[in-house]
Amino acid sequence: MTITLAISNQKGGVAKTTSCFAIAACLAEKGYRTLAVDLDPQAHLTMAAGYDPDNLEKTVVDLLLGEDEQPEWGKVIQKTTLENLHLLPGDLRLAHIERQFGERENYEFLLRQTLSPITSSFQPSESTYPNLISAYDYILLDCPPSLGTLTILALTAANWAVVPVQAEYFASRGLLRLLDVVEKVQEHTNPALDYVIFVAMYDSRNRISQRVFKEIQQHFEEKILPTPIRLDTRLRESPIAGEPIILYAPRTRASQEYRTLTDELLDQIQSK
Amino acid sequence: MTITLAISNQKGGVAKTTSCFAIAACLAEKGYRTLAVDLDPQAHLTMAAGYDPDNLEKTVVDLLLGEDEQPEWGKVIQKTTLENLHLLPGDLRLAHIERQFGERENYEFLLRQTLSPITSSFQPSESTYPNLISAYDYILLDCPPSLGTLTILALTAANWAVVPVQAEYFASRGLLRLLDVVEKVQEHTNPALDYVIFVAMYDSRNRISQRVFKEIQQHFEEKILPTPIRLDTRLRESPIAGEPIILYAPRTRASQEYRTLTDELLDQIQSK
Ligand SMILES: Nc1ncnc2c1ncn2[C@@H]1O[C@H](COP(=O)(O)OP(=O)(O)OP(=O)(O)O)[C@@H](O)[C@H]1O
Ligand SMILES: Nc1ncnc2c1ncn2[C@@H]1O[C@H](COP(=O)(O)OP(=O)(O)OP(=O)(O)O)[C@@H](O)[C@H]1O
Ligand SMILES: [Mg+2]
Ligand SMILES: [Mg+2]
Repeated sequence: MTITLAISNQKGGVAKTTSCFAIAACLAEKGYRTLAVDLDPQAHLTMAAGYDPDNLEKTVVDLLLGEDEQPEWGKVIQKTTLENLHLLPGDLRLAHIERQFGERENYEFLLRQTLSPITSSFQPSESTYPNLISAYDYILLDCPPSLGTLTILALTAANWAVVPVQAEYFASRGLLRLLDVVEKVQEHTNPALDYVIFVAMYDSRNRISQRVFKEIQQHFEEKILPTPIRLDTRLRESPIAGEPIILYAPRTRASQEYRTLTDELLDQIQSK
Repeated sequence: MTITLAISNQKGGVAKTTSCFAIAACLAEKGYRTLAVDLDPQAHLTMAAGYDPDNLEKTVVDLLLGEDEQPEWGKVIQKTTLENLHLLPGDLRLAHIERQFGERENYEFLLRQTLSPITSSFQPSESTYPNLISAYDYILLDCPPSLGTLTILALTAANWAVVPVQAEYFASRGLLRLLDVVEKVQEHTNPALDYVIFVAMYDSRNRISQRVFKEIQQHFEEKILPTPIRLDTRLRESPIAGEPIILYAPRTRASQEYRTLTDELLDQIQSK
């Protein structure tokens, strides 16, 4: 059974893309067949995986907008430098979906429906889907910094919202607002949606960050994963190499922390 | 004559809000009557100035959506801890404008029209506008991390787009995309729009940041302000105090750098 994770937070620059790619890589390294999906018009996940969003024949947009009964998954999904990790790339046309899809009836289900061939026990033949040997164990959705249409699509398609937060003073406020939206999605389109929180870009030497981290832990208790991801400049370099951090710099602290975080995430998910 | 600056960049977390407040404060400190306008549904500028967006009777949204011929500016504009600096606060309802205004005809001019009473040589009487002694010298617009309706409103209302970028590998790409949008706005709704770029959140000890900074300087030459704003943890603290950095920590490096940057910005603007 496929588990879909929406990596979301409307605040900008809180390591959604970095975490989506890192966690997806850690899952793949453990042997899980993993697909990372780029839902941000800015397509940073696509670039971090080494692709140019403007030079791809097809992306997730063609699947979302396409009319085919049997879309050509094999043409859209890309490999990465990690064997078990595939990429469903995004591009700028996602902005069009963000702006204009919110008006359509039942728009919320568009992504869930689009992904259904690869989330069920669908076993596509090799010839139709040469990049898909079989369905994925984990699908991770990288969301843009907003609570608009694209994030709603992701939350409706997901089993879990996985929310990176910075240990900053106003972060809790934005978090509560995101959880309001999670609650609305639970009521309207996805009752099974659950969520988990973790701290990213943590400056462990900063007194205020330490205090905010404690406050978030107290406030959100069992919903927050124990391991914070601390600042590590190697995370700014790995996108240049087009590689996930655990391949680019396997022994850097960030690689270890993302691996630990992924184990904690799996505990939460698999103990449900 | 009022000069309006749109602080914009679709990338999340690149110090738009931090820079908007800091530059506005530096202008106010120099004696310019300055208004900072919060156009982000997340209302971080409003919070950084010490206000709770959910507890304000009126915000910029009421001016944008209001039907009054003579809106009550005095009820909307808030003071800050700096005498020459006022705040036009935002709130969550800006998300509604972001999602649903793009369809209206000539929506692009809504902000420019809304601000026209305070950008012309309009001299409101004290009784109608107790917080407005006269029109402002500078208006700064804090934009959300997207190139949607709110940013288009800002770019159509502005004389200058002032663009913070991080010295990161993919930053130039996003910058070029923003400049495409600037160009479209120049063609359709605002021929007088110009732009200037500066580097923010600069990690001066990082070799890659240094290299990217050089590349951005070479690529954008006279459009980029010389002084980068370096990382300074005091900038993460000042929003908690509800004060601009130059009041909260006047001698910290970031205060000096933002003052220098503001002088360089004024050179660009006033030499045109
Ligand atoms: N732990 C970390 N240490 C140092 N730098 C980090 C860390 N995590 C992320 N970064 C850097 O911070 C910046 C923002 O990260 P990222 O792009 O992943 O955030 P985001 O939430 O996806 O942003 P957006 O809201 O624009 O989608 C990037 O330059 C990234 O390389
Ligand atoms: N020079 C700096 N040094 C250290 N921290 C900084 C600096 N500039 C900004 N920050 C911090 O980085 C974070 C992001 O900054 P800010 O919120 O201003 O970015 P933004 O571009 O407005 O984000 P968004 O895209 O969400 O609107 C904030 O926590 C802020 O305090
Ligand atoms: Mg991202
Ligand atoms: Mg901001």
